[in-house]
Amino acid sequence: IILLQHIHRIFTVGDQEVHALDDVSLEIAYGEYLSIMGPSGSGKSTLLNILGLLDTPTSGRYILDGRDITTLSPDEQASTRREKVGFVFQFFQLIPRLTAEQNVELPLVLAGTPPGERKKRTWKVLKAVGLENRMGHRPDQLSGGQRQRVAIARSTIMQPGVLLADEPTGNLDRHSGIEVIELLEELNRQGITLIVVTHDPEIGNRALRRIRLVDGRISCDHTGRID
Amino acid sequence: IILLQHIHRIFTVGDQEVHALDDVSLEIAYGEYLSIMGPSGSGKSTLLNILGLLDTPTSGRYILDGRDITTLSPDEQASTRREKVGFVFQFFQLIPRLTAEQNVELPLVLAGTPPGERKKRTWKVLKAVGLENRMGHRPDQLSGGQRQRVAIARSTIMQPGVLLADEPTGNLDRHSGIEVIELLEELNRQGITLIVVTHDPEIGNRALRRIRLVDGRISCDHTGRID
Ligand SMILES: Nc1ncnc2c1ncn2[C@@H]1O[C@H](COP(=O)(O)OP(=O)(O)OP(=O)(O)O)[C@@H](O)[C@H]1O
Ligand SMILES: Nc1ncnc2c1ncn2[C@@H]1O[C@H](COP(=O)(O)OP(=O)(O)OP(=O)(O)O)[C@@H](O)[C@H]1O
Ligand SMILES: [Mg+2]
Ligand SMILES: [Mg+2]
Repeated sequence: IILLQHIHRIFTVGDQEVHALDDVSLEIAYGEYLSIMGPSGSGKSTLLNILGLLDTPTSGRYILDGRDITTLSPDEQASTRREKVGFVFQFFQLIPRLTAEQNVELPLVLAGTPPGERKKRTWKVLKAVGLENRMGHRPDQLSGGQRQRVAIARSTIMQPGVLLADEPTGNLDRHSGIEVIELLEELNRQGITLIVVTHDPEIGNRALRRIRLVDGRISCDHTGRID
Repeated sequence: IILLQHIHRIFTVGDQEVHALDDVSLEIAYGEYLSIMGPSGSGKSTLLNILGLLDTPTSGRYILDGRDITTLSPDEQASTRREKVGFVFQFFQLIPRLTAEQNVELPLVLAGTPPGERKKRTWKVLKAVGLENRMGHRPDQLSGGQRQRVAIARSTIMQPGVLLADEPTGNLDRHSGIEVIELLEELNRQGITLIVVTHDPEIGNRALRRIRLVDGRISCDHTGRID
């Protein structure tokens, strides 16, 4: 289970303070599928970064699998992140000198997976996002939406327990976007906890539980069908 | 007037050829407002890069203001681009070490505009995209949609003859996205030729002329109201 208790995240720029997250509390069960929506600048990426152990709160507690994350050492946080969390970044964070295939394969290389199995799993996830003909391209030789799909493929290859997706369809046409969210939903059906940040209500409303963020606060946390 | 005649753009990756644009011909009048839509990877950014003199065709002719662009020297192409074209990049291309204000002000600095007038015009366009409270933030201190709005503000500050926008609302919530497109449409009413690449039909269908790109070809070039 994921438990956020009274999370605050304050950024300081010069003498200006930005209260990016303002007393956020949230409980997420294993295997849940929820979306987070809200205006630009409302704190969605900041919330996801804290959930994904890429950032630490200014105050409040984050309990993951019964362990208080804020008490872990940086090394322990990094290994927890590698093992448990898949992340699709809003701006992909692909490695420029590696091809699409090498970018997707990288987590398996770091995990010591043998080459034969790596090739097989890498090809499988790249085919699932329609990029089997772009495997040798580097990021600068790919379109915006193709880079986004490489990032999605990479996030799924370790079959993490939790998958955090920050605007996974922002650069995709409607058809490719729906293919992507269906892929992520299939992983959720197999047991992965799925959290999707999105500006697109057509994507966000597919989740049964929908959280709305406004000015760093949860303004709405709703479970149930939309009519 | 903008005239593309039988434009081809072929990329080579290893021994693979990608025919990103395949015999594209297009005529655009001064002051026109058109949208370009199509699947991920269909050639939209490539087309916009050629129109914006950021890339040269493999074959075909590009006539801008009666001059054949392909016959200009690189220096002449660069100065034509600076004077005539505003570009909103799909991934913003902001300068990491400069603040939002400095990023937006940069074209005016390069053009030799005096400091007093620069400050005034910079503040005006940043206010128009709702970022007057983020002027001192650097790109890594801004949300995704805020970075996108800085890129939009920067593209408008020189009041170019032609404004090319590649997915200007991809990282914005619906409300901010509509504010942005209304801002661009206001510039079009003042005389700027406006070309918007978008995946969002709600944005793309606002243009009276809509071009659809599929596999590097124009599959549809339609002028008239949508019912
Ligand atoms: N520098 C390059 N080298 C090789 N192939 C490229 C290069 N740039 C683009 N491509 C390929 O050309 C095709 C068109 O790319 P382009 O970026 O124009 O697509 P797009 O329509 O903008 O897509 P998206 O909607 O995903 O942004 C893609 O299949 C892409 O893989
Ligand atoms: N490193 C930082 N330093 C200072 N302020 C920051 C930093 N990162 C984010 N902010 C501010 O915190 C607020 C929340 O940012 P965040 O990236 O979480 O928004 P978001 O909801 O993801 O927005 P978008 O939909 O535009 O991606 C914004 O107002 C932003 O300016
Ligand atoms: Mg964000
Ligand atoms: Mg593109």
